[in-house]
Amino acid sequence: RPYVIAVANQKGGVAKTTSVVSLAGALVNHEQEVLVVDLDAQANLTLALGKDPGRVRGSITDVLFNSATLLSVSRETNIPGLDLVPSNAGMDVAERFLPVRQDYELILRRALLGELRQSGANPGGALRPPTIHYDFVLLDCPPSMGAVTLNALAAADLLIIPTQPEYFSAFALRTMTQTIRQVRSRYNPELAYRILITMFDRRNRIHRDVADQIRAAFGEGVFETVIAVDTKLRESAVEGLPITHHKSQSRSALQYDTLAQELIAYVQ
Amino acid sequence: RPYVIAVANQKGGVAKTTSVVSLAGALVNHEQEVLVVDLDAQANLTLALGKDPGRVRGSITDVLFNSATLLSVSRETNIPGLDLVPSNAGMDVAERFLPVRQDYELILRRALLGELRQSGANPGGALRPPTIHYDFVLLDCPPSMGAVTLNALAAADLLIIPTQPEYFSAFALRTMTQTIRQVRSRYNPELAYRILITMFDRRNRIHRDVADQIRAAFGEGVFETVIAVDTKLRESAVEGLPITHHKSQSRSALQYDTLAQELIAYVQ
Ligand SMILES: Nc1ncnc2c1ncn2[C@@H]1O[C@H](COP(=O)(O)OP(=O)(O)OP(=O)(O)O)[C@@H](O)[C@H]1O
Ligand SMILES: Nc1ncnc2c1ncn2[C@@H]1O[C@H](COP(=O)(O)OP(=O)(O)OP(=O)(O)O)[C@@H](O)[C@H]1O
Ligand SMILES: [Mg+2]
Ligand SMILES: [Mg+2]
Repeated sequence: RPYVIAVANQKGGVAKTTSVVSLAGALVNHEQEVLVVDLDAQANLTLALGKDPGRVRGSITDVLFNSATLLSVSRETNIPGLDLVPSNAGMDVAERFLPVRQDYELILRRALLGELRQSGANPGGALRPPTIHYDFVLLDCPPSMGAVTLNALAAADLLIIPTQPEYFSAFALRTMTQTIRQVRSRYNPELAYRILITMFDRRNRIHRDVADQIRAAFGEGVFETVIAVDTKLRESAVEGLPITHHKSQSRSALQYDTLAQELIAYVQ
Repeated sequence: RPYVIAVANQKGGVAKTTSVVSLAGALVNHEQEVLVVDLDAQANLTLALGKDPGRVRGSITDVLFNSATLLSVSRETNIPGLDLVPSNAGMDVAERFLPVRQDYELILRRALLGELRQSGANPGGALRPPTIHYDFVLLDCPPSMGAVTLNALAAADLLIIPTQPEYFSAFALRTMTQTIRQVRSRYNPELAYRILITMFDRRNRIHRDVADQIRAAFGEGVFETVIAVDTKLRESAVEGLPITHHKSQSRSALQYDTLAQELIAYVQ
């Protein structure tokens, strides 16, 4: 059954999208079948995989608003083993119109459970469409704690919280841990979380201090792997490729690969 | 009458909050009376001016939801001439509940026009409370294009769009210009805009290329002043002071000061 990971943080610009696309590339290199889902109206994940959000036909909007199946709007990317559910401007009104539906928080969870979880076994023996088997599903969230991110948290096995080692980002961890408690009590008791320190500049005293404070406060809740500042990540975004497939020997590609290994060990 | 500036960009982490607090500090140094308004549930502007969002009594939530006046929830900061309307966790539900009100897009504009604009003249001669006269009002927006940011755009004379010279940020300019067109046709025909290049690292080829592309595409619509990467800005956030009052001779303090001069010349 796919292991579902939400990548979220209310703080903007902490490398949520960069982490989804890079981690997905690294997981594929470890023979994992991966589906990434772009839940952000900005559609940066769609862009980071070389697609033009203005030209996609089916998207996550259809799943959230028109009961489309995830498989019907997913498509291949340039990377074998990596599929994408894109986003587009239709998501602009999601925060406003999603909450009017009954059990709106569970729409994504039901779409995931209904489709992908069953695709493994074939109980009835009936002729089923050739189902795709994913090992991991990664959800890229917008920088907010609204209805869309709530859907992702209700659907996830694990929440990864990318965090820049800076003051505003560290402060956002307070909100994130409160939200996790609420999601656990209402929708998803099994939700686990891990903090990922990103864009780390070891020459910067503030970065070293804040990273130490985060580890002191959260202990096991922080990945061992730290992602350093690496301008090659900016370049790979322009190329429409994960860093692992654009500059595979770069420092950040190797760091996201270490993260993938740490994650696979954690999941097993 | 106060000149109202919204600082907004759907892209997260582009120095919206840092620009509001730094520009406000620079304007105060030019004998301008300034009110800054925190419209973000993250409450980073409130934090950046040394206040704990968890302990504020009145906030922008009261203005948007309970018809409180801006002046009733504004307060002094450590900086003479700089007042703050803080934010708090109450703003978490704003995107969901604001749109149910009639003319929700104009709530902030009416609060600004109703109070601050009249505070100059005193037509009826009646005994009015000692009004405060602001030269500038700066609105710090969350990283989204929802109901809260719409309120700010409907109320503003000028929209400043902080932009990192990177791929995802540059892509966000497409959405921003579409939104400006909509706001002009429906709520605020006079809305002007200026792009501010932030966090610029001149050693980085991508930064130089993207900055050139933005200037080529937007010409006059881009401030001359560019804000470079400067770790002292991170330090001033921790201190709860604008960079102009924490490290007044730093490169970024001087750059935000140049920006303030460019802005004052533009307004006159
Ligand atoms: N380790 C890194 N080193 C250098 N640049 C990075 C790194 N990680 C991300 N970036 C760049 O920083 C910017 C912010 O990253 P990204 O857009 O992935 O963050 P985000 O959290 O998804 O933002 P948003 O809140 O807008 O969704 C991007 O321009 C990205 O290319
Ligand atoms: N010129 C700069 N040089 C170095 N660091 C900066 C600069 N400007 C801002 N920062 C830092 O970058 C981070 C992002 O800035 P900031 O939080 O102001 O952006 P924002 O657009 O308000 O983010 P959000 O979208 O979450 O509201 C902060 O940690 C801030 O201290
Ligand atoms: Mg993103
Ligand atoms: Mg901000």
